[in-house]
Amino acid sequence: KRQFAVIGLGRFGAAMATTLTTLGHEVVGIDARDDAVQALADTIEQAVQLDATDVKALRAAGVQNVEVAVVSIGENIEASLLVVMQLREIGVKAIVAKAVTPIHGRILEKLGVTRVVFPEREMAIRLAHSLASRNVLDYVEFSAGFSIAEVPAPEAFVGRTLRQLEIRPRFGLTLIAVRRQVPGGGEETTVAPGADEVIRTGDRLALLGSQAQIEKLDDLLR
Amino acid sequence: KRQFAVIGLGRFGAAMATTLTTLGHEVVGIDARDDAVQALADTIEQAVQLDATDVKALRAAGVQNVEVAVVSIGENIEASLLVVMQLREIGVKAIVAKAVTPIHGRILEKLGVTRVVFPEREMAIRLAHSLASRNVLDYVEFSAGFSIAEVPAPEAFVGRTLRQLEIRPRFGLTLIAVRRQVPGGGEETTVAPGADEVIRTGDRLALLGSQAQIEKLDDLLR
Ligand SMILES: Nc1ncnc2c1ncn2[C@@H]1O[C@H](COP(=O)(O)OP(=O)(O)OP(=O)(O)O)[C@@H](O)[C@H]1O
Ligand SMILES: Nc1ncnc2c1ncn2[C@@H]1O[C@H](COP(=O)(O)OP(=O)(O)OP(=O)(O)O)[C@@H](O)[C@H]1O
Repeated sequence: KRQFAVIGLGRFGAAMATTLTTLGHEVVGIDARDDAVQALADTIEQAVQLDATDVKALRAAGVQNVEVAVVSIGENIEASLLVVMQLREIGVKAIVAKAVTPIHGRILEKLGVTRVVFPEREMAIRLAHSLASRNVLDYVEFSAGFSIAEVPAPEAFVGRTLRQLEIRPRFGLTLIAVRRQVPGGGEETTVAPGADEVIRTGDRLALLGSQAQIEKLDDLLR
Repeated sequence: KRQFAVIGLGRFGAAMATTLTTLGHEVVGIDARDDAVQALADTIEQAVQLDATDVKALRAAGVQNVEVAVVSIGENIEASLLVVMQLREIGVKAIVAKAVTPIHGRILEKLGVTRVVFPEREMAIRLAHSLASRNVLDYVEFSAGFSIAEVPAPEAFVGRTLRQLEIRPRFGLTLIAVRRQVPGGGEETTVAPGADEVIRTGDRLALLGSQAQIEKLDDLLR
């Protein structure tokens, strides 16, 4: 059980506060607007209305005792930066802050924020990739430089085993999961399928590799 | 090359328009605000100021010819719904729309939208998981029911090969990549490492499995 403060309960902040609570942690949610505070009063441990740029108010709410503070203020960049400075001065060790422009992100980093996130941009990248190609159903980039794309099984793969298809030697991609509809309406996912797995029509393949390798496969699937 | 319309050029819409353009597609960006249109005029194929609830204006901009339309309007839910209806009536086949509340999402689905996304919520889930545990560096949930968590290599793994560690039989998880710092400051990612790979101190392991399996490993790492 860890203790978190989430400051700014807009769409992103409210979702952070509720998800952390569902994962079993203690969350104090803070917002200057009473309606934003009331909306979460019954879901999270503590919801407090205060102006987070006011250091006395932060201390009164016990924010100096949390392990991690999440700052999710977008429209008012000045408030976002002031709040981060106040949190550092009262001694909060780990601060995660949302940025809404690249320069906002760079200033947050200079202030020593542990992690800067761009929620809208990161989701747009994920969605744009999955729309940009007829074949990609879902797409996620990892910080480590690899991506995962989920594609419909190409016709040429149907009826053959993974051993026969030699996906890694031929495309450099690793098949990490196969998703298929099962009779009666459900869906079944086979994680890390074995070499004897046979690909069927309608299968969805989750493939892991570099961005360039995924684009090459995409060209082949066209 | 596909043709897209992105309606609503706030943070999410603007990031969608620019990412689709970078991936090589033709994008017409639409917004009622002139400053939002001007901000993208030099980046995307076409940026047009109009009220997207006005069907004559949509036709004049040629929106009926696009393959996919993305509607990214949040504050004004009525406009989001009206725009989706107009797009369907002028015959746009695939519509992707951002929702900002669950009920907004349900109405969009009733209107026959191809895909509903909640950018803030989906990013909050990803971030909350990676913050909720000291051991998880990054975390992504896939629609297929599996997740990927990146964790620091546990002390007990260091100096041993994957064959010796038997990660899959013991934890049910599949190690899909190892990331490590290399001398001289860079970073190297080994995707789908072989059984003889030796884990070193400071390695970061990307593990694939169900949410329950990842949480079990997390308990072991504590
Ligand atoms: N000084 C402050 N102290 C406390 N809360 C604040 C302060 N300034 C702004 N907020 C709150 O932060 C919340 C989010 O701020 P804002 O609307 O700027 O961000 P946003 O990026 O548009 O949010 P969303 O997550 O909805 O996209 C609002 O509810 C606002 O009341
Ligand atoms: N009828 C309309 N026609 C065209 N553009 C519109 C219309 N209604 C709203 N917009 C534009 O959509 C954009 C995004 O809208 P809004 O601010 O409601 O969403 P948001 O969810 O807060 O955006 P963000 O992506 O920044 O989080 C704004 O730039 C706004 O001008």
